[in-house]
Amino acid sequence: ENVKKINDEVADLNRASLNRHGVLCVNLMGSPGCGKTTLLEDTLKKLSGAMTVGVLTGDLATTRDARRLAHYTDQVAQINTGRACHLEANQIRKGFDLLDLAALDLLIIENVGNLICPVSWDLGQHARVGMFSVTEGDDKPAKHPYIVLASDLVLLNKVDLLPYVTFDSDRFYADLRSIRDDLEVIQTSAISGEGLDKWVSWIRSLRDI
Amino acid sequence: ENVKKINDEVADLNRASLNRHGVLCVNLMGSPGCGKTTLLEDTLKKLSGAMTVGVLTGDLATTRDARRLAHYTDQVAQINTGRACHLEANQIRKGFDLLDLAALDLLIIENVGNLICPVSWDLGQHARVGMFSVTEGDDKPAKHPYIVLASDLVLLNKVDLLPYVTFDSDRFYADLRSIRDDLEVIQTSAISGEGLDKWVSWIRSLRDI
Ligand SMILES: Nc1nc2c(ncn2[C@@H]2O[C@H](COP(=O)(O)OP(=O)(O)OP(=O)(O)O)[C@@H](O)[C@H]2O)c(=O)[nH]1
Ligand SMILES: Nc1nc2c(ncn2[C@@H]2O[C@H](COP(=O)(O)OP(=O)(O)OP(=O)(O)O)[C@@H](O)[C@H]2O)c(=O)[nH]1
Ligand SMILES: [Mg+2]
Ligand SMILES: [Mg+2]
Repeated sequence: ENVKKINDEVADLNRASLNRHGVLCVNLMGSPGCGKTTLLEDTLKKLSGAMTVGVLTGDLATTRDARRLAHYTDQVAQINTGRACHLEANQIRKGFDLLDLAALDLLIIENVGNLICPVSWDLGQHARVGMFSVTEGDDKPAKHPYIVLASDLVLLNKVDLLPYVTFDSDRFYADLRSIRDDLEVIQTSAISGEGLDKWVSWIRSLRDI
Repeated sequence: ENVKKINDEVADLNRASLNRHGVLCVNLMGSPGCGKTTLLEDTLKKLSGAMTVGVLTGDLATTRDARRLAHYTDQVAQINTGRACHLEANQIRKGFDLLDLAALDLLIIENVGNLICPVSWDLGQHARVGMFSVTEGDDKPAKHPYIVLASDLVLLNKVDLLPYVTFDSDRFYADLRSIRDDLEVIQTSAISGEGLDKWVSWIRSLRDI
């Protein structure tokens, strides 16, 4: 697929630009409404003063996520994909022009809300994070093995809602482990703050690599 | 796009087969874990004795949804798409061979959990239903105008969880109405049964057309 090949070449260029400027880049993927933007709001607040963080956020339409995140960083830009279910490397490359890479320590890309399409598009990131939420049900890893295989970390969000939903944690973890026995999982609540310190530590340890 | 053109031709053949056998076909779309299968479990129970209902359910992997639904109908088959984020008409056509169309009154297709990709693939259905859930947040219609534009009905599921989540109903409806002022919305809870009667009435009225 020629389009993929070109994408991957641009992704490599992106990675080179990020490396040149010493910017760690994380590609955050997850279902629509699993809590990506809310967690990023918390993350930006937590890292304020410690790291200079930028965000590129992708959606088919609207600038709502960028406007939410703009309260916490001025290095944020919205990418609208039109009809496309995933961000692509060329969009990220153009997004770099809207940011000051030289000033950044960390760039987080919030991908389009989708468990499938973003997995196969390299954006030039250093790490991929797959987010699930307890409200989606415990069978999502089993049904979406490719995002599990591609992820360097899994976040299980909205754990504050566990008392109110049927979510079989054992099953979730068993299914996940049968696909990737080595994959780290951090339980988070973007509302209560649970897991936020662990998530931020993971980012900081990645930066030290 | 030649693949799309062929798909649409097969979709028309599917529709013709369904019409020949007097089967109403609904294409149910929504995010991963928004509650499609749970609502279908309720729907099959509700319609038991009144209508003969079949289901074709699509996922990248697993037969979990088909196995769940098999408790309520023996006319159910799982389609695994591999890596594809949407069902296609040829898969539905092959699915017909696994069912007895002549015996069916209603065929529901549970599409792959995804708010974007399924929208542009005609499967041969008579109606498209777009499902959102309150746990995804109130901004999903605004962010996903194409599923709103394509839907004949929208279901807003998991309303039993409204006391526990931040969901601005006014905003959800305002955004929806600005895209489609004519679109019917039924609030449902696949857990409490709220809205189930309305949903089943909608199906039955479609059948009478
Ligand atoms: N209870 C609870 N609600 C959460 C949590 N995280 C996010 N939410 C809610 O979930 C809804 C969606 O949150 P977002 O952060 O916008 O989700 P998203 O993944 O960025 O959504 P998209 O970018 O549209 O795919 C909002 O109503 C949030 O308040 C959480 O940890 N717990
Ligand atoms: N509280 C509540 N939970 C629900 C409701 N409907 C579904 N759920 C729960 O949501 C989770 C996912 O439900 P499913 O019916 O499997 O969702 P789905 O849309 O079929 O998921 P995929 O087919 O994987 O995309 C399960 O834990 C259900 O119990 C509802 O109305 N209220
Ligand atoms: Mg978001
Ligand atoms: Mg399902």
